[in-house]
Amino acid sequence: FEFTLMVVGESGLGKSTLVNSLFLTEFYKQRAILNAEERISKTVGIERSSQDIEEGGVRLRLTVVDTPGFGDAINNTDSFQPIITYVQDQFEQYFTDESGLNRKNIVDNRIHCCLYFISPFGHGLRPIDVEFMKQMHDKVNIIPVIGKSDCLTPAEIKKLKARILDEVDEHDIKIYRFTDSDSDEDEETRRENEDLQASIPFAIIGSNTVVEVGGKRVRGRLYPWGIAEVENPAHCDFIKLRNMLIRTHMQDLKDVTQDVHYENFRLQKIQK
Amino acid sequence: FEFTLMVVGESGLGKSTLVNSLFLTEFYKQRAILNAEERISKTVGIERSSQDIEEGGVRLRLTVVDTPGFGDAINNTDSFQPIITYVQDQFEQYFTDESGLNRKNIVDNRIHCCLYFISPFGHGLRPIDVEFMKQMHDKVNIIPVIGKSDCLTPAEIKKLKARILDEVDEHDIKIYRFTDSDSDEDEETRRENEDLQASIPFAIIGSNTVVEVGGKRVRGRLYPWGIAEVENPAHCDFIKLRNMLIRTHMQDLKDVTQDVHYENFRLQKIQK
Ligand SMILES: Nc1nc2c(ncn2[C@@H]2O[C@H](COP(=O)(O)OP(=O)(O)O)[C@@H](O)[C@H]2O)c(=O)[nH]1
Ligand SMILES: Nc1nc2c(ncn2[C@@H]2O[C@H](COP(=O)(O)OP(=O)(O)O)[C@@H](O)[C@H]2O)c(=O)[nH]1
Repeated sequence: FEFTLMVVGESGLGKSTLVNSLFLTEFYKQRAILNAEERISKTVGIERSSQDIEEGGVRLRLTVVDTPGFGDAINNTDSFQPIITYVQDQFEQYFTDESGLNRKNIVDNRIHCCLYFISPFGHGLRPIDVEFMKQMHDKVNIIPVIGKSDCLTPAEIKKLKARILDEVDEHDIKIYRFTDSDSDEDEETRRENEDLQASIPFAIIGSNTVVEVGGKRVRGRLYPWGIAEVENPAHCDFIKLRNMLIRTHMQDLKDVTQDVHYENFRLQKIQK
Repeated sequence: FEFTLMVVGESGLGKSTLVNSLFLTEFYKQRAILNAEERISKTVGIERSSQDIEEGGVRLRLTVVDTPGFGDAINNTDSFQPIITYVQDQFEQYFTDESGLNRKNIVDNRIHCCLYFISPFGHGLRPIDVEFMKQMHDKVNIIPVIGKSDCLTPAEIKKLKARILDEVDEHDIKIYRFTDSDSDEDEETRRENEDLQASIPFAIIGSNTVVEVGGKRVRGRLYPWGIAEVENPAHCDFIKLRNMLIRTHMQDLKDVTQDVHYENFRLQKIQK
């Protein structure tokens, strides 16, 4: 079973910590932190790294595509093209492979899900957020998340989520949907999906450190005023994101990639 | 007594909340939050607002200069010029006025202090931070602060401060100094100044809301895991910043502006 996750957002929004937290693994063992000078001169990079992991008894080859440099420069106009090109190159490759002789062993490197990190400091979406999602929503499943949500009080999270959703509508941005009006799912699944849909964008806390809370060891962030717990649903939506990505919606993310985004690409290609 | 404070940093770093917290006043009563579309098209603005306040029995005409739009666009190359121009225009005006007939009633609109907000999400200084400070350190007293420091654990604050100071040295950036090696200050003042110097950049939490902690009403941020208190020195450097700005260093900030930055400008002007 293969799955490719792309993670996009400016540096420092907690992306690599989140990926490590999601899969309880060190996807990013050694990261050179670029200093400001290095970041001025670099353009956006695309970095893939794959690991075999086991989730709920299922062996999974998980690939994470990172986009270092996105949004970090003084002028970020060129932030988008390398990412768009990369996503389309995977479609090109798949198209070539599936028209070829050896279709049985086709490798699927297409991006099945793009977690787009929104800063918790914004008053809503920033220009770069709008621009990225408008350019990418017809090419990949976008799931927006609010990174480092432990910077926000519950009231602020509620307000920010509402504002982001308004702006997504205003700009006709199509993000991945959990609910399907014509679906034949059972009552419980439908309620779970509505709950997921109502939680978008997910407010996420990530942590690689374990702290002790009430005699239990949990992943969290230790502040002088208390401990923000990653897996406490009263603190953030981490558990919801993790469950939907790994347990309930992984297959649907792949199906939508195949039936909608790739199909879109394929039709445009054969029409030319 | 007049004092002009400029506040610079990208939107959402808590600047207006800090200004309101510092002077226990509503400098920013009604702020239109620009949506992403409006922010794409706007260039950096310069907004002045003045209030008469009383601090420690002294009446003070405090002017705050805000720089909305700084760092918010996709391309921020033009973020600096409007601010540099504004600072220099105040020097021009003062130069003209002090060479004029009516020197007694000269109005001093020069920027006496620039609080530069650094994001707590950076791994250090970002390209825009370096660029701004390199362009401005010879024109205005820069005091760097880390905004929204309640997003950082004590260990992270320590690490970030050290990294920022290293980068400031690396880039030969001259920020405002609290300690003066040839000063004739008394022992207690010298120790206070060394403590201030050692706390740079100040890690700041700001809040306009009052919460109850142990029976006391304090300004803070109420999280599910605890209350981050603005005026608790164990939580952030707000009290240090406030004391040095209002009680101990306001006069020195004005003196350095007159004797160093303005003098610099004046010499360059008469040499042309
Ligand atoms: N406040 C807060 N800090 C976090 C969170 N997740 C990670 N961090 C810290 O933020 C810093 C940068 O995180 P990192 O995952 O490297 O960010 P990236 O640049 O987006 O990949 C590290 O010091 C983390 O400990 C979070 O959820 N909340
Ligand atoms: N986490 C955190 N949030 C803050 C802090 N100060 C202000 N905020 C919140 O951040 C949002 C934006 O603050 P504001 O002062 O308007 O930011 P500005 O755009 O830099 O002027 C508001 O919802 C504030 O309540 C702080 O110290 N920490």
